[in-house]
Amino acid sequence: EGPVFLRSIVRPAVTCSEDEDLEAVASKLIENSVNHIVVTGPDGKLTGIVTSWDITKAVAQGITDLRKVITRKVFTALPDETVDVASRRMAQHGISALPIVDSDGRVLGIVTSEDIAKLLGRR
Amino acid sequence: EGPVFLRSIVRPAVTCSEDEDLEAVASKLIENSVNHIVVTGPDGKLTGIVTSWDITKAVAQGITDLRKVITRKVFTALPDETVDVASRRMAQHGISALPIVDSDGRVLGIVTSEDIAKLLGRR
Ligand SMILES: C[S@@+](CC[C@H](N)C(=O)[O-])C[C@H]1O[C@@H](n2cnc3c(N)ncnc32)[C@H](O)[C@@H]1O
Ligand SMILES: C[S@@+](CC[C@H](N)C(=O)[O-])C[C@H]1O[C@@H](n2cnc3c(N)ncnc32)[C@H](O)[C@@H]1O
Repeated sequence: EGPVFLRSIVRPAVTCSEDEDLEAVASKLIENSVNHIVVTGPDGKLTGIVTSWDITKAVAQGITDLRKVITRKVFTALPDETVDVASRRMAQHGISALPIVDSDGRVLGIVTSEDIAKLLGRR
Repeated sequence: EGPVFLRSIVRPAVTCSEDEDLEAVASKLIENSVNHIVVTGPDGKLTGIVTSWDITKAVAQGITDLRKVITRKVFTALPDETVDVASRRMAQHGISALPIVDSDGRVLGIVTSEDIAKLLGRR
């Protein structure tokens, strides 16, 4: 078995724009049964990420404005990178997902620690 | 290398009781920088699990009572089980963590998909 490339396990990313309501973004996370939503601009380029952890922070701190919980500095990966590289990048920054982008910064999809953990369950 | 047993990667679980406020549980998740909190009874036994996804559901649905978002039927694992078994169990139920319990149902710790994904980053 050779290296596993991220393009073989990448899944579509749920996206939102930054002028949406916090409740609307929470509903999108629940409807899609995911923990991560990628924030994109009008051109489809990545501008941030919001996770269920950020929504939890909003509850803990009484924040009602989505823009106050969006993470702007986003760690990403390229489709031709491998899962061991992605796994080390996530562990290094204590995060549980990497948006997969092309060389122009356009969002192609997302890989989560759940997707990577599944690989260890393959016989 | 040989099988990896869960006891070698298990971490302490953040716990709460079910009569705590939703905001207090949200604060515990943020203070500990985790997504999962195990609900235990007065005897230290597992009675449920709450995650940042459940707090997000509360926001999406305007729920303010913690008891309405606690998941009662919890999938768990034993310390002598291996990571591939845990990984398959999580994938099968679409969940991202397994509380680790002893044969009496007492909580020993927790293993998350983030902990398992990290294994793929080890050289
Ligand atoms: C530091 S982690 C701590 C909790 C847990 N490890 C997790 O990842 O959910 C939570 C924060 O990571 C941020 N985050 C998630 N994925 C990210 C990424 N690819 N780049 C930058 N930040 C990210 C979220 O926006 C959130 O504020
Ligand atoms: C079905 S998952 C969907 C989102 C994503 N896969 C995740 O695990 O966060 C979210 C639900 O799983 C539940 N959950 C998490 N760990 C669990 C476990 N060990 N046993 C049962 N339910 C669990 C949470 O309480 C939450 O209601």
